[in-house]
Amino acid sequence: NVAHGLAWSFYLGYLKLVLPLLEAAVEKYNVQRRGLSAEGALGGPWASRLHILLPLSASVCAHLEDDDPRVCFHDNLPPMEMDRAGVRKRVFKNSVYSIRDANGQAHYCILESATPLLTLHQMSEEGSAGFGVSERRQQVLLFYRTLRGILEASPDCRNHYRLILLDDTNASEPHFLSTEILKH
Amino acid sequence: NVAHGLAWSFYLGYLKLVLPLLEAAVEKYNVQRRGLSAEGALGGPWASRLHILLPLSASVCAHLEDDDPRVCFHDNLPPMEMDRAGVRKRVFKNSVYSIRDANGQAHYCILESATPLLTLHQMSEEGSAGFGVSERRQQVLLFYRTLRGILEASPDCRNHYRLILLDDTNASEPHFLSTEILKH
Ligand SMILES: Nc1nc(=O)c2ncn([C@@H]3O[C@@H]4COP(=O)(O)O[C@H]5[C@@H](O)[C@H](n6cnc7c(N)ncnc76)O[C@@H]5COP(=O)(O)O[C@@H]3[C@@H]4O)c2[nH]1
Repeated sequence: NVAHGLAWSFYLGYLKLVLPLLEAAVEKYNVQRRGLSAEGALGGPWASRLHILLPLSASVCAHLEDDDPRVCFHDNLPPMEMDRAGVRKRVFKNSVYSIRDANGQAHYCILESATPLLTLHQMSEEGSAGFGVSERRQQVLLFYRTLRGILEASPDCRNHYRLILLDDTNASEPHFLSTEILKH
Repeated sequence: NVAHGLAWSFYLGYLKLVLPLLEAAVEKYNVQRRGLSAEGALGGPWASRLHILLPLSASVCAHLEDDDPRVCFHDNLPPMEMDRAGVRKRVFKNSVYSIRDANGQAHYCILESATPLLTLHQMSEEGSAGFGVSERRQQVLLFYRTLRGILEASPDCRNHYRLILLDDTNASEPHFLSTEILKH
């Protein structure tokens, strides 16, 4: 089952490495901003959580702004470097976004889409990969449930993430994405 | 089948993006070296191929030198940056190694281990992931065959890679790794 393996790969090859280092990266980021302005500082209970978007359609685009103009890239966190599988100083980077609510108030958080969903989407389009568009939604759900199970059992990752499952059959609503993120 | 999905993910999420850009990165790297010395320049038919190590044991370590002191990290290629799934300027980096032959002659090439094999290895150790150590070798072979099939059919990747399957039951031989790489 493709989604099962991709969830494990996402955890073992990324979340397990990056989530424990997130608090330190957020601290460094906030210190660097003090010199400029308080805008964009990460505070509150959201501060050092990686918000991970999981659209049920597996439609992941490079720029979240294209889905909702209230979601706006702000800056990157200081990058993390690790030696992995022969690659020296492989870089891991996370992006901070501002999310505007209905009153125009900006909230800052660390946000990205679950990259393995891109693989699921492209595999379903590629004939030879073994599964089709009709099974895709099922595979996204399996990815979500497997990942949730792994993360809940992981002491390294606890309290450092938030999985946001998006039933994007409603995605035509102009501010669907920002509203969903703010609900969490 | 885990290995099948990981091979597709390795292609769709990494090789398909990076291999077409390798020649340009090698050119930039060689130009940058001209200022310093000719040492480490990438030339010859190996020059812009990514050499990908696939150990059958799925034992992938961070530093290839630990396996064979004749394999030595030299420098990184100029990094590539891409906006992916909400992460701005995600960095993709490849490492150049010098490989000494039996006469002490140094040969330079772009080298790394297939990162998804790390996932396979760790999954087989983790009880809950669904497959065990005995199935691991089989899964590595399936990964290799699936990946080879995908890459041979891909116009973007042709001539930009070399898959090196390592039957590392012989890995106790001190210069097994360098010898295998140079055979290719
Ligand atoms: N050698 C190497 N260098 C890279 O830069 C790289 N980037 C990806 N990959 C491998 O290609 C495949 C597809 O990648 P994808 O991004 O869909 O999944 C990735 C992605 O969802 C997440 N991840 C890993 N590194 C990052 C990163 N830097 N930023 C965001 N997400 C990341 O965790 C998954 C597993 O990563 P790896 O287990 O390192 O191997 C991947 C994977 O097998 C790489 N392999």
